Amino acid sequence: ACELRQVSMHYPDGDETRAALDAVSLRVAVGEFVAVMGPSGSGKSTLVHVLAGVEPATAGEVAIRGEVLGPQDRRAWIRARRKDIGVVYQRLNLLPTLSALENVALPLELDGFNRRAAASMAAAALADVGLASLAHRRPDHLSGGQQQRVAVARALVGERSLLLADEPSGALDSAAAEDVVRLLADRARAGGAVLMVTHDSRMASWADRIVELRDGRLTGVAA
Amino acid sequence: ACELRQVSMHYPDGDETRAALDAVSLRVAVGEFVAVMGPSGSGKSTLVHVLAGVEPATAGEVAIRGEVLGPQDRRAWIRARRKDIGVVYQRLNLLPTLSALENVALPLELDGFNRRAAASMAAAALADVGLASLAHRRPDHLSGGQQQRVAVARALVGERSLLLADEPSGALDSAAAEDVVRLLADRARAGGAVLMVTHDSRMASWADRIVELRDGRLTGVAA
Ligand SMILES: Nc1ncnc2c1ncn2[C@@H]1O[C@H](COP(=O)(O)OP(=O)(O)OP(=O)(O)O)[C@@H](O)[C@H]1O
Ligand SMILES: Nc1ncnc2c1ncn2[C@@H]1O[C@H](COP(=O)(O)OP(=O)(O)OP(=O)(O)O)[C@@H](O)[C@H]1O
Ligand SMILES: [Mg+2]
Ligand SMILES: [Mg+2]
Repeated sequence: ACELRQVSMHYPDGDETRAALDAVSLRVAVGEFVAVMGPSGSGKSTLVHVLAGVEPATAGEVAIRGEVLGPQDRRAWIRARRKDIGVVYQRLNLLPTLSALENVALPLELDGFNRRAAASMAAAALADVGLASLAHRRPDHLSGGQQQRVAVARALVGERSLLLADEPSGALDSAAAEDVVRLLADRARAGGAVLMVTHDSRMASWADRIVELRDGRLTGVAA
Repeated sequence: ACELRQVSMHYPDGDETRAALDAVSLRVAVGEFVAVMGPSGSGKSTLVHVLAGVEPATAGEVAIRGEVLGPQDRRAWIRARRKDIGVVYQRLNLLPTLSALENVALPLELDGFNRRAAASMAAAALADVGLASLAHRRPDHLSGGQQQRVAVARALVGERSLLLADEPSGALDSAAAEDVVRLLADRARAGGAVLMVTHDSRMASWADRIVELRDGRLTGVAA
């Protein structure tokens, strides 16, 4: 599970500061599937980045599986991202020199799985998103939606306890989008904690609970 | 206007070739707004790239404003992209070292407008997509949907006769997406030829005509 307690995130903006997140409190419990919606620029990706520890909160607390991790806990964050957190980034962040299979297998290898086991788990994850036949392609030879599905497979592989998905279906047709949200819902039912940012109300309808961000402030049931 | 006549596009795939486009014929007339839909991987971005001359067709003819432009007509394609074609790329392709305003102004400066005129037109285009206050930000300090709107503004600026938009609303909430499709529809009514790739049937419903790509083949009314 994960929790934000009164988390704020301020960016410098010229000689002012601007709050991308403003005193946000949110909890995603084990087995729960939470959707986060809100206008463009409202702070959704910032919320995901703070939960993944790739951007430091400027106030408040972030807890992963009950452990509070601050901006200075670099090692703990690296370990958490390696073992406990799967992320689909809005910009995907696939490695261009690796094949789809190698991209998906990498987190497992970093987590200690041997190459054969990692490759076999990665192949299964790619099959789950309909990309089995494209395992050996590099990202720049894949369509936008195929790249997005590789990023989804990479987040799902290894059944991490926390799954953060930042708009995982933006480039997908409705059939492929439904496959993705079904996989996320299955993860929650199997005991994961899943947070999905989406603009698509049909995707959000699969969640147990929907919260909204607006100008960095969260509305909806916090826990 | 623009036209594809029996256009094919083959990629090498290991020791085979695969058709991303298969004998596609399509015409977008002056003043017409055409939507292109289809599953992930069906060839939609390839169609846009061939119409913009950034990928060469392997068979068939591409005509921009009545002039047939082949893969070897490099200068003619460069001139067409500078003067006649505005493109929203699926991957956006914004320049990271330039501000939003500079990114939007660049096509105008390349087209011969002086700096002041280009900046003023760019500012108006950013205002049209709700980003007037973010004109001086660089892309990496913008949200995903804000970046997408900068790319839309850049394609709209200068009222080019052909507008190609490859999934221009994938990262936008429904209100911002509606603003974008309204701007595209306005361009067509003002005499542009507009082709929009989308997965969103509500966006597609604004078009005069919807065609579908499936495994590289086009169905629907070709002209
Ligand atoms: N450089 C390449 N080499 C080999 N195959 C490619 C290359 N680029 C694209 N493809 C393949 O061509 C097909 C069409 O790709 P395209 O990007 O046009 O699809 P699309 O309809 O835009 O998909 P999406 O909706 O996911 O963006 C896909 O199956 C893709 O894997
Ligand atoms: N490095 C930065 N410096 C300054 N402002 C930033 C920076 N990164 C993001 N912002 C601003 O913070 C706000 C929130 O950004 P964020 O990316 O979280 O929005 P979002 O809700 O994910 O939007 P979208 O739906 O468009 O992806 C935006 O207004 C954005 O311009
Ligand atoms: Mg975002
Ligand atoms: Mg595409």
